Amino acid sequence: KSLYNKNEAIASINRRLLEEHGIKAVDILGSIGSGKTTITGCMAEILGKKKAVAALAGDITTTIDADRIREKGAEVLQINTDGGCHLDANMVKNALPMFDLEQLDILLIENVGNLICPGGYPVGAQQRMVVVSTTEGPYMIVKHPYIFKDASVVAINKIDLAAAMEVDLAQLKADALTIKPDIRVVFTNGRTGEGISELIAALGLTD
Amino acid sequence: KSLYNKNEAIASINRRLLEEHGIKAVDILGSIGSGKTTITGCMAEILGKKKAVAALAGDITTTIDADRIREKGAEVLQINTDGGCHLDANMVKNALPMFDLEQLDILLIENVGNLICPGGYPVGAQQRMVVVSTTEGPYMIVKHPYIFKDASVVAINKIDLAAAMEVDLAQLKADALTIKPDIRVVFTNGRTGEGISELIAALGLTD
Ligand SMILES: Nc1nc2c(ncn2[C@@H]2O[C@H](COP(=O)(O)OP(=O)(O)OP(=O)(O)O)[C@@H](O)[C@H]2O)c(=O)[nH]1
Ligand SMILES: Nc1nc2c(ncn2[C@@H]2O[C@H](COP(=O)(O)OP(=O)(O)OP(=O)(O)O)[C@@H](O)[C@H]2O)c(=O)[nH]1
Ligand SMILES: [Mg+2]
Ligand SMILES: [Mg+2]
Repeated sequence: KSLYNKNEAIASINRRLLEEHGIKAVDILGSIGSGKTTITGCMAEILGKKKAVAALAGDITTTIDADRIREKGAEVLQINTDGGCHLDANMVKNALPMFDLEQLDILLIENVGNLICPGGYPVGAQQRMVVVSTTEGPYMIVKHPYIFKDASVVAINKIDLAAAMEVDLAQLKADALTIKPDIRVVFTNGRTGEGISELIAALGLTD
Repeated sequence: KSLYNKNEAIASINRRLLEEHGIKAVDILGSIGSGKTTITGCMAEILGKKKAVAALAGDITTTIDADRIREKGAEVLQINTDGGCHLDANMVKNALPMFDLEQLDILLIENVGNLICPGGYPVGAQQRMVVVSTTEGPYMIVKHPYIFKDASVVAINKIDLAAAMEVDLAQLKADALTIKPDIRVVFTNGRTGEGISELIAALGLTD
């Protein structure tokens, strides 16, 4: 409980710092391999045409995700937790000074692949997005209600495999709206880019 | 650290109790929707023909998984963590007396969907199996080395979707063997049952 409060305090500091510099930040959550990095890269590429976009990639180990997002043109910093199951506000606080906050418009924060733990640790982003994948089956949303309660957007990704998985997209959308009636639901294919512009709009990043 | 030691102590009690009753127990780990429940159900159905099989299903909420495994003929208990990201030894300790340990031969324990947190919390099973899915992409094994270090078997599931995902099965197997050279790798299709008999053998459950 006190760890949580301490994290909240640092998250508030981060939030204020980002707001003072007019930087829009999104905390991107989702289970392993749901498509966070692919989607972050797609968004960075599109937004990067007109804005200064940077990203933080959180993983237990390796720089695979940071490298992949960097290929899409954004400035990226990799944070390795070495075992920790979520990013926390302190890790993000230490990373922020690495960027030119004067120039920065948008910060995309890819959290560690985990649909549970990051829920309890806000990092100071103004909003959170959850990326789920049709390949996880039909139950992942109803089984993990808490993570959606703090999210403004959910991307239902890998729609190209919904048929093969026998997953009902309309039902998944309904599941999300049941948990959080005002959540914005966007269907995406991270590989083709389908739905990514709609996702950017849902996140209020278009301006 | 002290939480971990306390858990270890209870895990040892569970381990001894299971061994005294000649019960083989497997802790089944894997990310959300990787196929744990499907595979547990398949194994329960096959093993149930000749042995007394029971299962524990761990989830944040709902009894969906316990219900699905029960349909396959095993006696099942659902454990809800209400937010906790892993089963712990104490939860399992409280569940064990619910079963007729005199009669029981095999206990399959499906852990909460999470490729990180359960790693640090043994529950007292003699062995651990990790279920990964080709739909998670090519990097999930190299990015999560710690969870494999304590596992004796890894099931690489949803092989039917490897081609669509452009995932190299041989590379995934090599990734696992690099982390743990003596781990047994089995390719499975939870839906068709392909590889399940081989998995049962790899787990030493055939007798
Ligand atoms: N078929 C299909 N594959 C996709 C889609 N989006 C992403 N992928 C693939 O899914 C795999 C995992 O995608 P990532 O973007 O790495 O997923 P992630 O959520 O960042 O994974 P972690 O950070 O490791 O938890 C990769 O092989 C991607 O190419 C999609 O819409 N359809
Ligand atoms: N295509 C395909 N689908 C599979 C396979 N195995 C399981 N599934 C499907 O994948 C989805 C998720 O499977 P589950 O067994 O519920 O996965 P899980 O690991 O128990 O998920 P959680 O307990 O919720 O973390 C379901 O729709 C299954 O029918 C497989 O080999 N191929
Ligand atoms: Mg990623
Ligand atoms: Mg399950």
